[in-house]
Amino acid sequence: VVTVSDLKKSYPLGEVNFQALNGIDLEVAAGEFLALAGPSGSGKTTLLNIIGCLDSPTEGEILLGKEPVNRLNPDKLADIRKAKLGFVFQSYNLIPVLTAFENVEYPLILNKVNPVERRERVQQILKEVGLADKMNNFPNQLSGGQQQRVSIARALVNQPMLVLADEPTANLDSHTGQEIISLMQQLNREKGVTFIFATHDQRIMDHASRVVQIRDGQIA
Amino acid sequence: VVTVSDLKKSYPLGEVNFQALNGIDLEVAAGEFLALAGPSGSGKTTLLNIIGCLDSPTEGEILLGKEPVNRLNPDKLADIRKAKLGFVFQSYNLIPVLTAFENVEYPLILNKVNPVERRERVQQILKEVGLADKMNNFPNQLSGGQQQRVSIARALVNQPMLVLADEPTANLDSHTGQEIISLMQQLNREKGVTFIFATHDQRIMDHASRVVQIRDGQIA
Ligand SMILES: Nc1ncnc2c1ncn2[C@@H]1O[C@H](COP(=O)(O)OP(=O)(O)OP(=O)(O)O)[C@@H](O)[C@H]1O
Ligand SMILES: Nc1ncnc2c1ncn2[C@@H]1O[C@H](COP(=O)(O)OP(=O)(O)OP(=O)(O)O)[C@@H](O)[C@H]1O
Ligand SMILES: [Mg+2]
Ligand SMILES: [Mg+2]
Repeated sequence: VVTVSDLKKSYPLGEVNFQALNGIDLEVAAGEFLALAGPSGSGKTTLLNIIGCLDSPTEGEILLGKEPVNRLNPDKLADIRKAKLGFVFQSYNLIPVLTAFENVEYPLILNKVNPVERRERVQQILKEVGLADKMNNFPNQLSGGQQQRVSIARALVNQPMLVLADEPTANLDSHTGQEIISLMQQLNREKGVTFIFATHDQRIMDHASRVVQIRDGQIA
Repeated sequence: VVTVSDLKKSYPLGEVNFQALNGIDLEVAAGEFLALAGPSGSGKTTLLNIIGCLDSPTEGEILLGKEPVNRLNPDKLADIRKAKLGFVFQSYNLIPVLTAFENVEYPLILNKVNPVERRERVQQILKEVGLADKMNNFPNQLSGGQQQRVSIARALVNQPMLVLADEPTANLDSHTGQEIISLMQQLNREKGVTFIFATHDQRIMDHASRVVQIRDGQIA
């Protein structure tokens, strides 16, 4: 479902360029539960952002399904992201002026789901991540791990083809983290949702179909 | 060094109040390496923020050393925080327009350390957290775990009497996380710095002098 060929990403930094990704080749099949592991600063977030069409590579190609992403026009790209991708950001990226409920509902509004069904699905997923009693809280009225779970619920509510999850359990205690991993596994097994994680969490690696090690911008 | 008596904290939420801390009693002796553990949403950050004088309780008393904090005027409070406390925030809270170097240097400027000594101490602590080559990067040019380490370096550089660290290893791989814990242990043993952690990380709990469990705003 994702094919990455000789992917490179460099950032301009002062007068030089910093090479964050140095020729990555990766093929992810539909239905995989794949973990990208590697030290802090090794390039996990950079790679996830490019696969998720949130950033463009400096060189190399990405195919989502059969389509080369970098040759699609921005509107088509936005359509693919809206309909097919779910993204859990390392810093959650919740919209501050929307409640937990409204943040999770947002992808369903974009995909024109009717209001009755939207309400049911948002309540269901917030219950599954343990936040049934926090629906009307704004992000600044939630703990760090509660914000993270709202970000997870938002990524899963539309049952996308592919979920990219950047350190989704970093701020969760072991019991809550385990519940989130089980929820994602259930979606993977029952609905065939493909997951690509960036993670340091051994529990995700233990449940992964495959662990890909990345170090200094290259697959180790 | 910290005494908390019957501490309560409630937040106004809609027409009701949400009770985040429900009568906490805690005594922390000088030189402790103490871990506050508990589920996501249990009140760890709320308690750390009140001990760190960043927030005020609804009821109850806090003594820092022998001084009741809530009876001090804001200037005296700011003096105590500047000279005696180091804080690692769960969301890092780096100043976006300052480089990694400048963010870490800031507490030394507040404490009127001379420029030559400042430069030496900032370079030393950034080297110890593994970021010698990222000194001139701005926060948005750093990975999540790199930002977290700049926040740690900033809290430690002035060798405060008390460091409050909120999930300091959440975004770090096991090797880097271990190095950070060893660095903090060294400061604790050699310089007598007291540490209070909020954490889900079993490694910090394994090294703690004491693990205090918190659940639903109460010590379990
Ligand atoms: N401004 C606020 N208004 C209402 N409720 C709040 C507010 N801030 C925090 N809370 C609630 O207080 C409780 C404790 O929050 P706190 O951030 O202290 O938890 P925590 O133990 O640090 O959690 P985590 O491990 O997820 O970071 C949570 O249930 C949270 O929803
Ligand atoms: N805008 C930028 N300009 C310069 N360098 C950058 C920029 N963004 C990221 N980097 C660098 O690229 C490298 C990879 O960053 P990335 O965020 O992908 O790492 P990561 O594996 O997700 O790390 P972590 O586990 O700490 O989140 C890091 O060394 C970082 O400093
Ligand atoms: Mg990252
Ligand atoms: Mg917290």
